[in-house]
Amino acid sequence: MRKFCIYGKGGIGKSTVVSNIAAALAEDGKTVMVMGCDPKSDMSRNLIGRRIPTVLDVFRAKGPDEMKLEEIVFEGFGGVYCVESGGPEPGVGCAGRGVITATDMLARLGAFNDLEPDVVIYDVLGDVVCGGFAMPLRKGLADDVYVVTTCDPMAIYAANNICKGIKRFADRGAVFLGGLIYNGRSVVDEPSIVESFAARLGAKVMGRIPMSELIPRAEIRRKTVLEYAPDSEIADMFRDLALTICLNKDRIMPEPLSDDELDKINEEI
Amino acid sequence: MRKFCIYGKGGIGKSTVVSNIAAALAEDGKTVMVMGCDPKSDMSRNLIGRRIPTVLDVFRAKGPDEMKLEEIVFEGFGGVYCVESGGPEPGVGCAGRGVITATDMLARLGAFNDLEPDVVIYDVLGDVVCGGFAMPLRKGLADDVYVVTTCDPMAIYAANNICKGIKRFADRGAVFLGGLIYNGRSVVDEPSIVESFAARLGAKVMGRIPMSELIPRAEIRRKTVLEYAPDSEIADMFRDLALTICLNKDRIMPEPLSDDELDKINEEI
Ligand SMILES: Nc1ncnc2c1ncn2[C@@H]1O[C@H](COP(=O)(O)OP(=O)(O)O)[C@@H](O)[C@H]1O
Ligand SMILES: Nc1ncnc2c1ncn2[C@@H]1O[C@H](COP(=O)(O)OP(=O)(O)O)[C@@H](O)[C@H]1O
Ligand code: SF4
Ligand SMILES: [Mg+2]
Ligand SMILES: [Mg+2]
Repeated sequence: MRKFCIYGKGGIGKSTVVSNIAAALAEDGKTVMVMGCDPKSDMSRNLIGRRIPTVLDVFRAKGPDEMKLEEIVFEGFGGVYCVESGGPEPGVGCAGRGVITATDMLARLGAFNDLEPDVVIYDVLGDVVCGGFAMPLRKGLADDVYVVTTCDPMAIYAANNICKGIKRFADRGAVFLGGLIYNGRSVVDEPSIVESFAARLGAKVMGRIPMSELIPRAEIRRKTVLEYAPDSEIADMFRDLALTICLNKDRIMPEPLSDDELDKINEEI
Repeated sequence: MRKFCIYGKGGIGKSTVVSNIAAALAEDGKTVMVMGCDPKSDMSRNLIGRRIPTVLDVFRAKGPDEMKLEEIVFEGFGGVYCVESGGPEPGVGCAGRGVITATDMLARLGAFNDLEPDVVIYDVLGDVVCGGFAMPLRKGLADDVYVVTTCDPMAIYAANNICKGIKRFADRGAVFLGGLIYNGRSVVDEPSIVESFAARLGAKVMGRIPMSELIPRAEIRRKTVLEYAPDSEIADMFRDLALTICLNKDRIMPEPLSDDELDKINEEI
């Protein structure tokens, strides 16, 4: 079972990447499970066509002993299994609490034994690396992490923090860094900045998804690009990225940059 | 003593707004204190010309009993007093922990009695509304909150979450919503979207800062626009915004939008 996490700053394109590579892998015959670990809980919208109840929603309504797998796992495009952790109401406890509850419930309900996924993808909020959001790293829930970024200093700062989080847990249940994913979510397109950042971390760039109108256009229709425009170049890029990630065996313990090194990268922009 | 918070999604322009309106108020003869409550800890860079030690840095080095006010409060442009809370290493405890430590230390060291600021501005991370980042709301540390946003759905989602946080604590130490600040940090410029969002919340838009090259240009030189280009239109806009906020007495308990209402706003885009 291949398990990996997609981390990155809010709005950087994690859910876009996760839902599209899940669709690509499903199209390729794999049994895929995607786990939304962002309180925004909208990762599965493009795979299922609507919002699904989150684990926290069901947990609040029924409590842990009455919950069934079919109430929290939903099948979408290509048979991809989707779970949304959900989040507490803002201001009520740790925003990452849903991630902890969801991973616990899936374990209790024997989800992996039942559904036997070939691939499990975690879509995790990366603006802060703490509480429930650090759990996939802390508890070694996956083999490796891929960080979505743009060349924007804010995205790079967040990516660097995620690498600090990865390094923090290096000696227990270590989840390694597989690489960076350069997504077209910024006005400026400077691949050299992302390459230079990757090189300093000791990592590689797995692939690049350019800015594309197909992405929001598919999203408005609540579809992935794989479903909405299967013959497009963008769909092919997601297929390539899916394969590259699945086959990747190069994983490293990243060397996070200092504040000064980050400032230097920003001055290159 | 006028106290307010500036909240918003990471990278939306909080520190830009806070440092510039602080500079404007200082230019106008006020004694201003700014408190960085974002682990990024770079809000005071444009006021002081370099990064300053954070409260958590000094706390880790010396412990609470050895700390002096002059080790954590630094004077910058126009005599503005700057404090940076700092954050723990990613993965080590709550990212908001610095905010709690910093506000405690300033209280212990009698900062407000010593320095007697006319205005105190809190610059607070708003990607998640929990832990230390919810503390200014939970503990009523200020009179009101202003949320920086663009018309980008991600920024609006975060702004809405902050409003949920404000509403959460409505019945204890309530900090009200003063209004939204529309900052030019998005490719798209659609003021009607921000106006429509404000209207549904029951709030008003305090002002608008357009996208401007002066801002990053001043920042590269580690200055506010007020210092770098005091005669520019942008400097005047910050002066107006500073005054508008300081004089504002309209504060409301916001009516946060549901997921469906947020989706509708996004479909308008
Ligand atoms: N390469 C791209 N080109 C154009 N729009 C994109 C691209 N990637 C993402 N988007 C858009 O950006 C927004 C945020 O993406 P999303 O995947 O939801 O981010 P995250 O899950 O990291 O918060 C979505 O509206 C999505 O349609
Ligand atoms: N109106 C604007 N026009 C152009 N650049 C801006 C504007 N506002 C902010 N920026 C730039 O955007 C970046 C993020 O702003 P910042 O204030 O640091 O965000 P935050 O404190 O919310 O994380 C900075 O590099 C800043 O120079
Ligand atoms: S640990 Fe992180 S996510 Fe949890 S309360 Fe603190 S800031 Fe929020
Ligand atoms: Mg997402
Ligand atoms: Mg800031």
